[in-house]
This record gives sequence, structure tokens and C-alpha cells, in this order.
Amino acid sequence: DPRPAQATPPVTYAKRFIAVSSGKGGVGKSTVTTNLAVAMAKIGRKVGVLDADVYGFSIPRMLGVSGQPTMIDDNIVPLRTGDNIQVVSIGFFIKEDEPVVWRGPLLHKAINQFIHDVMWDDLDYLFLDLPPGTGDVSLTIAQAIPAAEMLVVTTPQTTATNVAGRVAKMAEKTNLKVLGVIENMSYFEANGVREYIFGKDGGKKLADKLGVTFYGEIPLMTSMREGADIGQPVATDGTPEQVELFEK
Amino acid sequence: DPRPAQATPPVTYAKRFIAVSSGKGGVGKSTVTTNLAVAMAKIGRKVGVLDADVYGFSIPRMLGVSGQPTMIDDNIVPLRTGDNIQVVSIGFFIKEDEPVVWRGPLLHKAINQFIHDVMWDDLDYLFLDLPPGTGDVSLTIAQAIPAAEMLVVTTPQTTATNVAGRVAKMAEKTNLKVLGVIENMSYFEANGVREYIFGKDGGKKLADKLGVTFYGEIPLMTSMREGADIGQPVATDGTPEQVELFEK
Ligand SMILES: Nc1ncnc2c1ncn2[C@@H]1O[C@H](COP(=O)(O)OP(=O)(O)O)[C@@H](O)[C@H]1O
Ligand SMILES: Nc1ncnc2c1ncn2[C@@H]1O[C@H](COP(=O)(O)OP(=O)(O)O)[C@@H](O)[C@H]1O
Repeated sequence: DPRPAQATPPVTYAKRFIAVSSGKGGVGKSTVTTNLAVAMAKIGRKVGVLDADVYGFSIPRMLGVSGQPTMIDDNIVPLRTGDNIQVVSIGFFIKEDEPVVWRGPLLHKAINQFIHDVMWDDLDYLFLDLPPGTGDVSLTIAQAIPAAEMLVVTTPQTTATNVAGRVAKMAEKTNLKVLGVIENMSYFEANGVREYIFGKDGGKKLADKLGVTFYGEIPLMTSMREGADIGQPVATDGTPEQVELFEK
Repeated sequence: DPRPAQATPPVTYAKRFIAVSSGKGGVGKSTVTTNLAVAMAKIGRKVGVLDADVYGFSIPRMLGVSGQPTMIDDNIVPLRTGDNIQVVSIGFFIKEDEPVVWRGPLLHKAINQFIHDVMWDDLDYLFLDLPPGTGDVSLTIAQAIPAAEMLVVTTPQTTATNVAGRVAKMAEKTNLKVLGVIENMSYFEANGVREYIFGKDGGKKLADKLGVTFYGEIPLMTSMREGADIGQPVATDGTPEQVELFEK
């Protein structure tokens, strides 16, 4: 069992902890995390986002928050977005073009600080944006928050679903419950014709293979990338059908 | 200087070492690596590919090679593709749906074995497919092969180029020369209209910022994903314009 005996206090500052993961990077994991967080905040839930993707953090930019968080007695006070989402990211502590060249043990310490030393305010949901793959950080999170549930983001092609399968196996090893699978970049629609650039049905097949819920398909939309670039996820001002995609 | 004194023999089994990297995953780094390797092999170069992306290896599938490599006195004999490309990947030693949950030090050892204990046969080019980001593996490679040159793959959007900028900064820290930038997924063309789903000109801007060559744009093409899924990169049987894109 890779999990050491629980030396630290159990983590209880949110009703639910949703660890958003993906086997590979670039499948839209952070985009899905930020849109889900905004969609939940819009229906009145108290939401936090912990950006644990230390090598490729992009949550601050996607949620449009920046600056140095206040510290009270070595505890981090999260920043807040316009929708009152509480956010903590490694990006608040280093510059975006600064390489994070950390070896495992340093990383472990930073992540543990993010898990145990943040003054979150009474959350319904804490979304944890995990790094892609199955390295140190995901293990550390799984060990620290046994109650976390994993949401797997994938794109339709076989290579992505294979790698996502590895993530699900890891969840098994660390006893994290897999909530379900969301498929992103499912197709691109031009003039009413859908082009399945990255293939078709990979997400659905993965959900079936894992025996978990399939939360549906999110198409490739230029507006989603634009929203991520300006710090306003489409769920913020998106058309009802885009918000509906996220509230599922 | 993060690089320890050269304790091991210098690495000289190839005329050029091209480390293909990207700040983020999912930008098409492995797709570019495999297509470049095939394009070079087609014009008669002796080519090897080392899949150092231990968390998200996909080279074996994309080049259509599988199986257990032969070992001679603890040295690995590479597998070969139909184009006579020599290939070594972590994927030959573990199953594709097995999570690679390695902490830094174990990883370091495996990568060093790939660098020093493989019987490569007289290479013109060794392409190293690095993991995305700037973690342990990229450092280990930079330390072991100081002569390696880095090719940065990015997609057009700002978040990807920001992260790619981090990789370039890391190259500076480890004294790897940055050859240039290739932009992938630049646009999708339907009915003669180009849709810039992921934005425009990010690659060119990054190359200018780093003062390196911009090797051009590769469009989103369903045929590229299909080729990667069946182990036949488009450069193998691609139309002249696709091969031309890669031979640049
Ligand atoms: N459905 C989508 N349509 C268009 N662009 C998308 C979509 N999902 C993600 N993107 C873009 O793709 C890039 C990668 O997404 P990101 O969320 O950073 O992936 P990950 O967190 O998996 O690395 C971002 O630039 C984002 O804006
Ligand atoms: N230009 C392209 N057009 C269409 N699909 C692409 C293109 N480049 C990459 N892909 C697909 O995108 C996915 C991610 O590419 P991959 O090379 O695995 O990225 P990385 O190595 O950066 O993680 C693969 O399924 C691949 O087939």
C-alpha cells in the first residue's frame, strides 16, 4: 500500500473533493476544471480550486486571477474570482515563464502545504486540478485526501484513452473513487458538419471499460479557447447550451 | 550549475541529438517526433528514437512497434520499424495501461539506462521524445547529453506558448541549445476556410521571443491522428505536401 499511515489530520474543509485528472496533458483538463467551477458557483455552490498542476499551471490565467496571496501565521488565504471562487495555485508564487524544476521531495512539501495550510472558507466543492499522468503529485494528493473522487478528462483518440486508463488504474491503487469520464474536443462543427478530428467515442468506451458514468462530450469550440485566454470560462457568460454542457 | 561533474563517458553514438520538448502535453510532441523521424529515414538518414516520455509514452503505438527488446550483457538492443528506425521506449518494458508511478530517483536510473546502455547502431540522428514540462527526466537528459539540441513544439494559444517559454528557460539553465520552434494544430481547414481554433501566431511569437528559427505551421488534420493511431505517421505514406511539412 503506497499510502503511509495518516500522520496528519484528516482533510474536511470541503463537502466534496473532485480531483480532475487526465492521463495526458493538453486534453482540456484545466479548461474543464475552470468551467465546472464557474458553473457550480453560478448555481450558488461555494467552490474552491486548487491548482496542483505544478509543472503546467494555467488556472490563474483561465480564471483571471493574479497576485500574491495573503499569509496569516504561515497559512495561505486563497484569492477570489468575480464569482467568489476561492483559488490557490503555484502560479501565485512563481512567474509564469519561470521553469518549475523541482525534484520529487520538494514538490511533495509544496503540495502538502497547499493541502493542509490554506484557509479555505466553508466549501461545498474543492476542485483539484492534478498534473497530467501518474507522478508524485497525484500520489501525494491521493494519500492526503482519501475521500477525494476522481473525474477523468479525455479526448476521443485511443492514445489518450489508453493513458487515461492508466490514471484510473492508479486511482484503484490509491483507493480514490472514479466518478466518471468527460470527453473533450469530441468534434469540430463547421457548416452543420461534424468533423471528428481526434476520433470518436473514446470517452464513452473508457467509461464503459471502467464501469463509471460517462458525463458526455464537449466539442472543440474556438470560444472555449478564447474564454480560457482572457480568464473568462465560457460557463461565465456562455450560451445556455455551453453552460448546460458543464452543469451536467 | 545544476549539472554534476561528468562522471559517465560522454555520449557520442549519434551525430546529432534532437530533444523534442513541449511545455505542455497534448500539443503533438510525439506526433511531430515520429513524423520527423520517418521523414529523415525516408531521405536515407540513420535514425533512432528514444521515448523518454515515461509518464505518457506513445511512440511504440505511433511507430507501430511492440515487443520485448533483446538484452545483450545488460545492454538493450533497439527494436526496428519498417523504415529501419531504431526505437527504445519504456513502453517495451511495461504494459500500456499500467500506471508508471515512479518517484524521481527511480526515474533517474531508468533514463540513465536508456541513455548509456543501449546498443544503437551508428546514428545520424537520435530523436529524444521528452516528457512535457520541466521535471526530473528533462534535467537528467540535459545533464547526460550536453550536446543535445532542443526543438520546442507548441500550439498557437498563449497558455501553451507561455509554458513552452518555461521549457526554453530551462534549456538555458541546462545549457541545451534551442534549435527552434514548430507550431502544431495551427488551424483546421474546412471547405477552403481556415478556422484558428487554438489561436494564431503563438509559435511565431515564441520563436521571435527566443531568437530562434521558426520551422512553420502544421495544420490540424484528421489524417495525422489516424496515422498515429495505426502506427503509420503521415510522413510514411503522406501526400507530398504533408511530407514536405515535415522535411523542412
Ligand atoms: N473544447 C475545447 N475547444 C477549444 N479549445 C479547447 C477546448 N478545451 C481546451 N481547449 C484549449 O486547449 C488548450 C489545452 O487545454 P488545457 O485545459 O490547458 O489542457 P490540460 O489542462 O489538459 O493541459 C487550451 O488552450 C484550451 O483553451
Ligand atoms: N496536427 C495534428 N492534427 C490532428 N491530430 C493531431 C495533430 N498533432 C497531434 N495530433 C493528435 O493529437 C493527440 C496528441 O498528440 P501527441 O503527439 O500524443 O501529443 P504530445 O506528445 O504532445 O502529448 C494524438 O492523438 C495525435 O494523434
